Amino acid sequence: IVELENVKKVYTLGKAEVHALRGVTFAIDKGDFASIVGPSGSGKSTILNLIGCIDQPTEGVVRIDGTITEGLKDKGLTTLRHETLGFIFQSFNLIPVLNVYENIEFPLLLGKNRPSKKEIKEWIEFLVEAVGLADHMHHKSNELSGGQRQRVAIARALATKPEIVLADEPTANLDSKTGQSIIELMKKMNAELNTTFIFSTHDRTIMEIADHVIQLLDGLVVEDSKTGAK
Amino acid sequence: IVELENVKKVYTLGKAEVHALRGVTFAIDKGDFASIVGPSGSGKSTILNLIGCIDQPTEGVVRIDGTITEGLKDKGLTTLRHETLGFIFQSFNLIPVLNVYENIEFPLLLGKNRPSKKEIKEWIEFLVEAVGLADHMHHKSNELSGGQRQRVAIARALATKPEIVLADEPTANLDSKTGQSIIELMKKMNAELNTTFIFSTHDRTIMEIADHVIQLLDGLVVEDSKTGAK
Ligand SMILES: Nc1ncnc2c1ncn2[C@@H]1O[C@H](COP(=O)(O)OP(=O)(O)OP(=O)(O)O)[C@@H](O)[C@H]1O
Ligand SMILES: Nc1ncnc2c1ncn2[C@@H]1O[C@H](COP(=O)(O)OP(=O)(O)OP(=O)(O)O)[C@@H](O)[C@H]1O
Ligand SMILES: [Mg+2]
Ligand SMILES: [Mg+2]
Repeated sequence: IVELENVKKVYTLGKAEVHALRGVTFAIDKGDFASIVGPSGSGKSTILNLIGCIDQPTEGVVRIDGTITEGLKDKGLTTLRHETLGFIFQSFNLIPVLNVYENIEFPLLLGKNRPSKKEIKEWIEFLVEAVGLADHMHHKSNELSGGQRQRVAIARALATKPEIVLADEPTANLDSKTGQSIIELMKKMNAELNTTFIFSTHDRTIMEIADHVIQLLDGLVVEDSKTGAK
Repeated sequence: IVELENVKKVYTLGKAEVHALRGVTFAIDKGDFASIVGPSGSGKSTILNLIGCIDQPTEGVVRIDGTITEGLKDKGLTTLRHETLGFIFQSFNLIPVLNVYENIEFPLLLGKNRPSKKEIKEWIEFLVEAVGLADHMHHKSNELSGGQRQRVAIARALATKPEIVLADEPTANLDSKTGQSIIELMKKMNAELNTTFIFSTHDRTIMEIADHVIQLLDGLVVEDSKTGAK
């Protein structure tokens, strides 16, 4: 469902160049619970940003559902982002003036074929409960703890039940018990809806539960192991 | 060196109240490598913000070096913050337009008794190397990965060689190898300079290496164990 072919990404900073990705090739199948692992600065977020159509590769091809992302105009990218992808950003990117409920509801208001108001409310309340924020539903995102904000970002990405969820370090600010319950929620969506998950993570629990692990070092794939475990 | 006596913190949100801390009492001795642990939302950052004089308790007393923080005027708080404390924020709080070197140098320019320009340069270059960012010294903080930004925030807090370092989830965005080298750097400062470290963390490595662990649950201390290990 996602293919990268010899993808390179170079950031130009003044006269210097940072080669974030030096030729990355891998394929993720629909329904994979995949994890990209590697040291800080190795290129994990850059890969997720390219798959998320937030950025374009300097060289190489990124395909989603067979469509090359580079050929898409703004309108095509926006449709892809709203209808196929869910993104949990490493720095959350919540809307500070909206409360927990409104932040999660936001992507649901953008879609074309919207569920009924009642269905939306029940689904959001389920998600808020599932990520442990029922007591904070009407609190603004800048009135929450770091891990509480992260969980709002997680619920928001799952709200549209996307085909592919890109999760950048989703448990970094969570204690192991809270993190475990979030991973179980994602595993459940993966099992019931065949949602594809692509993580960037240092969390051992996610690495162990993943059925596809891609090891990154200094902008290159050094290992790509797909296990039979599903 | 730090004492909390029956400290309470209530956030008022409209008509609702959030009791972040419900009566917290503990003491940290000079040179402790202390870790505050607990679930997301249990009050860890709130405690560090009170010790860091960024916020005041609703009730109860916070003492640093015997001085009650509530009695201090702005000037006294600023002096305490610049001369005694170093703070690594959960969301880093870097200055985006400054580069790595300038962010770390910033607190050194604020102090009264400044070391020589040459000493400052050597010390910052040592810290940049020690946190693994030598290749990025002149890159702006918004041109870095999440974990790289976190390491700039760490180096900045250590730059003034403060008596007390408050570290809020300092390894959340780091892979275990990079995290380990950061913890070793801090352990070295703790051993050589008798710097007191107070962590808020979910990182097992820090919890295991700490000689004083304070367990927090829903705004209350449920365990406070100081081991002989030094
Ligand atoms: N600015 C604020 N306004 C209102 N409530 C707040 C604010 N900051 C924190 N809180 C609430 O106070 C409680 C404690 O927050 P705190 O940030 O101290 O938790 P924490 O232990 O650091 O959590 P995490 O591990 O998720 O960072 C939480 O329930 C949170 O919702
Ligand atoms: N906006 C940018 N401008 C310039 N260089 C960048 C930018 N974003 C990232 N980089 C560089 O590209 C490289 C890869 O960054 P990336 O964010 O993908 O790493 P990462 O694996 O996600 O790291 P972390 O685990 O610390 O989040 C890093 O060396 C970083 O300095
Ligand atoms: Mg990253
Ligand atoms: Mg916190």
